Amino acid sequence: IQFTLMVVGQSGSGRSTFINSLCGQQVVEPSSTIPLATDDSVERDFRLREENVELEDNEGVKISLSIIDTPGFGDSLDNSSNFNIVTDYLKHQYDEVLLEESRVRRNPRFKDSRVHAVIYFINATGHGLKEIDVEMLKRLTGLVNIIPVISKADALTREELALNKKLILEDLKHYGIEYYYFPYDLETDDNETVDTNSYLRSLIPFSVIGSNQVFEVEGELIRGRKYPWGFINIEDHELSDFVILRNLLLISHLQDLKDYTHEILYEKYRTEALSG
Amino acid sequence: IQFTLMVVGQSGSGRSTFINSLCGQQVVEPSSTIPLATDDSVERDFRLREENVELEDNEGVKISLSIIDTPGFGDSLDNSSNFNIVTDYLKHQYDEVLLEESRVRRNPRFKDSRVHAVIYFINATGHGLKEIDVEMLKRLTGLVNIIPVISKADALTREELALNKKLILEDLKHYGIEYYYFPYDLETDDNETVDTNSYLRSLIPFSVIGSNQVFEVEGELIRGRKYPWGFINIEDHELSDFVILRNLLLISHLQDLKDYTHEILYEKYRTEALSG
Ligand SMILES: Nc1nc2c(ncn2[C@@H]2O[C@H](COP(=O)(O)OP(=O)(O)O)[C@@H](O)[C@H]2O)c(=O)[nH]1
Ligand SMILES: Nc1nc2c(ncn2[C@@H]2O[C@H](COP(=O)(O)OP(=O)(O)O)[C@@H](O)[C@H]2O)c(=O)[nH]1
Repeated sequence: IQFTLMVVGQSGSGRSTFINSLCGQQVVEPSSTIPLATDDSVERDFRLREENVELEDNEGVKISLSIIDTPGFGDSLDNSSNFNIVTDYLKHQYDEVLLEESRVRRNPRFKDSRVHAVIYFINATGHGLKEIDVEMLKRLTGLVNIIPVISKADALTREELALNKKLILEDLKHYGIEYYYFPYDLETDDNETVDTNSYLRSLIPFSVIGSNQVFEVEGELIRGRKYPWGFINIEDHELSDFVILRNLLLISHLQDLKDYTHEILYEKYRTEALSG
Repeated sequence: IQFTLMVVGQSGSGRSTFINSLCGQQVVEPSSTIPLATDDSVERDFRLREENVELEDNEGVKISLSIIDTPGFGDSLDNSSNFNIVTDYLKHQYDEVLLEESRVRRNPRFKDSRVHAVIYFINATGHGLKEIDVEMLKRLTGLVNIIPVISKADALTREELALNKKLILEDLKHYGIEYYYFPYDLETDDNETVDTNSYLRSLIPFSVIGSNQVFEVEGELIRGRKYPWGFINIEDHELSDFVILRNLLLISHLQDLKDYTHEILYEKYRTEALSG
């Protein structure tokens, strides 16, 4: 199965670590090698970066995962040019499909690179969304499935996590940001689907803790963060929504996200492109 | 004694919490009430805010502390106008003293509002300094005592803390940022002064953990952060440099910072201003 994710967030928000944790392997080098802007340039180069991983789940199902990363996002003094780089990329993948669909002779080796979900990393500030987040999310709305995520959830006490989730959700709604809302149909879906989707909806924004370090704890290998005051297993679902997020992305909602992208978001883009 | 600090850092970096922790009392409201930019404005208002606190140390010495806070710093899409607001304020206080010094009839109620140190809050990203930090720090260099601080040190494992200190220090030196370097004279200062100052110099940037919550632990009131995986006492000097920083600011180096401001930094400003 092919699946494409984009991970958007500012430097240091934990994107690379999240990608490695998601895939259970070192996909991205800890990005401490990003060069700093030279003294006389106001704008640092913001470029997209792609990684490809082959994953296999417990039942032997193989997933060919493409991940688009955004090192340098929001790093400049003036970040207004960052947004187009992201949206142009997303639209370009739609344009490629549009073009391919209109060909008389199809290209048998055509690669569908449409992004099925954007994992949007939000820093918890205690003040809701920052302006750069609002502006980027507005431009992503209606273009791609948005999954808002609070990074570094281990820097938050339980009350701070609840407060930040509440403030961010309020801002998302206030600014009309259309995040993926795990749609279900009370009439046609079974109880389990309805329950699962309404539960997932209630968690938004998802809290995430990531780690590049694996520890041996009582004979088991555990990906975690070791502090002088305690140890955190990133797969402990009481401490973050990481496992829930990974499961929905790679198992339970992978096909839903692809279908929504193709049947709703791409269709909308196609209609506007062909009529406009 | 009168002492003026400025705390510079982006929203959510923990400035208000640090100020409250430093003063041992609620000086600043947790700033979750900062309004978000309206949809059509690209620039949010960045304004300085002043708080005044009366502190008394163990020996009954009273300190009249002024704190200039920077809510909204770095919050806009384009932050290049933020820097002037900060530097204009600092220069204005020097101008006021310059003016007062040149008066024939002194104003007996003249209030010297020069800033004796800027506590500069740096977010630990694993990639050294961000562009906004480099640009602001360059403009503060030679104008005011700079004390670089890593905020939220409890979000860092011990290795991450060491790495971030190293990367930030390298960037500070690379960009020629003149932070307060705890000067000592091997010839005239006693051993203790030399040892203390070289030790403090070795800690830069200082790591800080702040908290607005006080807990009762075995009959004692402890300011700390309570996580499901452990409890952090912000005054535990093994976990952060908070206590060391507080002591140098309010006790051991208060007068040094004032003297350096008046005898070196203000003198330099005065010379440049009077010579043209
Ligand atoms: N506290 C905490 N730190 C994290 C977490 N994930 C990553 N980090 C640290 O944050 C820093 C930046 O992470 P990185 O993945 O390189 O961020 P990126 O620049 O967004 O790709 C590194 O020092 C990571 O170890 C997390 O979940 N919690
Ligand atoms: N993990 C951690 N969180 C902190 C620390 N200091 C403050 N915070 C939290 O960070 C958020 C923003 O803090 P605040 O002081 O309002 O930041 P300001 O916007 O810079 O004034 C609040 O939720 C604080 O509880 C700290 O040392 N460690």
